[in-house]
Amino acid sequence: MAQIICIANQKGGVGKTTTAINLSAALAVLEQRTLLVDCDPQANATTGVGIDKSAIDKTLYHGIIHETGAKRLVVDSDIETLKIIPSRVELIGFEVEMMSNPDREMALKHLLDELETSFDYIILDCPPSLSLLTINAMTAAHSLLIPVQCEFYALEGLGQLLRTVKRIKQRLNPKLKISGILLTMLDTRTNLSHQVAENAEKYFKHLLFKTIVPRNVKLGEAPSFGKPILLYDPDSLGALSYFSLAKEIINKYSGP
Amino acid sequence: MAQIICIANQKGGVGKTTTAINLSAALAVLEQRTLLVDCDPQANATTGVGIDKSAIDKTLYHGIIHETGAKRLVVDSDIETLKIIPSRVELIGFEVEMMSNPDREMALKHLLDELETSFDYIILDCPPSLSLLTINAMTAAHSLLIPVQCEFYALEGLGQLLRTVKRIKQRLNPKLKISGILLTMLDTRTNLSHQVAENAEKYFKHLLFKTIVPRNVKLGEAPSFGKPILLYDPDSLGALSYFSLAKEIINKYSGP
Ligand SMILES: Nc1ncnc2c1ncn2[C@@H]1O[C@H](COP(=O)(O)OP(=O)(O)OP(=O)(O)O)[C@@H](O)[C@H]1O
Ligand SMILES: Nc1ncnc2c1ncn2[C@@H]1O[C@H](COP(=O)(O)OP(=O)(O)OP(=O)(O)O)[C@@H](O)[C@H]1O
Ligand SMILES: [Mg+2]
Ligand SMILES: [Mg+2]
Repeated sequence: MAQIICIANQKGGVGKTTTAINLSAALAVLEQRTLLVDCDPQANATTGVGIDKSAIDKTLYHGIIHETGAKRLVVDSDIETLKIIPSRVELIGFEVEMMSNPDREMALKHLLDELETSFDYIILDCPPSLSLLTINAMTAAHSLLIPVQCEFYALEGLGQLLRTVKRIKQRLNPKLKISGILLTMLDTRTNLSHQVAENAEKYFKHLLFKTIVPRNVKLGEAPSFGKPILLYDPDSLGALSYFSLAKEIINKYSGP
Repeated sequence: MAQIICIANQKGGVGKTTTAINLSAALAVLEQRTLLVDCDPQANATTGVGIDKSAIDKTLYHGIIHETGAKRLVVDSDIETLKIIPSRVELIGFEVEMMSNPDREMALKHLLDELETSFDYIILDCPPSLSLLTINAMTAAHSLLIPVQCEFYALEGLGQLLRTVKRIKQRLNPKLKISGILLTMLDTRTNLSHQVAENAEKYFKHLLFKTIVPRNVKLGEAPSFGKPILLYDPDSLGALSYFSLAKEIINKYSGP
């Protein structure tokens, strides 16, 4: 059975998409059958792995409104063991269309049920809000990975996020656990970055991954070539840190 | 009559709050009576100007659900001519509570009507989504300022944002104009930043402000001291660029 990991944080620009793409690619390279699902209408994860949005027929939207079966949504990537369910702007319509549907929080979970036996990991990239799409992802997931940027505002929203997780655990998904907090964009040159990392260690020590992702321009360049960092610049600090994160995840979930 | 400027972009982490706080402060220092309204439940703008969220009685939420008059929401800042309407997490409830209210897109506009004669500029900080809160801000505003980070994904969502603006102009706010696109976090050391800036100049030349905000750690540090950059480090590149943006805005709106 696949381990489904949701990547969420309502604070914007903290590295959700960068983590979703590069963790998925690293898991795939470590021979885990991995599916990356883009749950954001901005579709940055879809573009970041090189998929041309105008050239695809069906996207996540068509699956979660039950127009298309899950298997037909899955497309290939540059890595054999990495598959993608792409997104596009029409996904924005989901929130309004499902508003009166009693099952609206379970739509994504029902779609992924069909795929759970075909993958070892399913990674969900979320938009920067606690909207119906993010709630669907948290309801479908077994665990939640929270990227936190090493900047001042980063810790401010964590309380609200953890309260939302608690509510989802109580009402929609009792088995949802927190996989961990990933510190991202640590700029080793600035005091600010180190101060935020120290604060995170003080308040959330037991939740922090050992891996910290440094600020590394290669991570920003890779999506402009439509490639995960492991294919764009395998020796970069960015690639090595997502590799080490993937190993931490495998030890946590596939471990003996 | 106040010029109401909405700062919006559904892409996360592009510098909306940093621009809202520092543009407001610069306008105030240039003797424009300025009101900063925090329309984001994350309330980063409220924290960034040093307001203790737990110590205030009423926030924007209480105003837009008609519980409190606008004047009672306005609080002082460290700058005489800069006032704030703070936000807090309860603002999240607005979307669901107003869902069936026919006037739901106009709630903020009606609230600000009471204040328009007391200010020269009203600046609205938005969350990273095209949700009801952002639509309220675009409906109340005379113009829209779009911060665009000098990173690859930044230009991807602009098309969707401009389509939303067009729809709002047609249905809710015919006088809404685009004040301009502000390039933010330009890292002069990386090719990526310069490439994105060149692309923005190619596609959106007529909309770009002359001012470009460089990546400058002082802008990231200032909110941790609860101060706009002009009070935290007035000689920094960050302070100078927001000063020059304020002058561009004043020339555009208060000009001869
Ligand atoms: N460690 C890093 N070093 C340098 N740049 C990074 C790093 N991680 C992410 N970036 C860049 O920072 C920007 C924000 O990251 P990303 O888009 O992954 O965040 P996000 O949380 O998915 O944003 P959103 O809230 O809009 O979904 C992107 O342009 C990305 O390329
Ligand atoms: N020019 C800059 N140089 C360095 N850091 C910056 C700059 N502008 C913003 N920042 C920092 O980058 C982070 C993102 O900026 P900010 O929070 O203003 O973006 P936002 O668009 O308001 O995010 P959100 O989408 O979550 O509302 C913040 O930690 C901020 O301090
Ligand atoms: Mg993203
Ligand atoms: Mg903000």
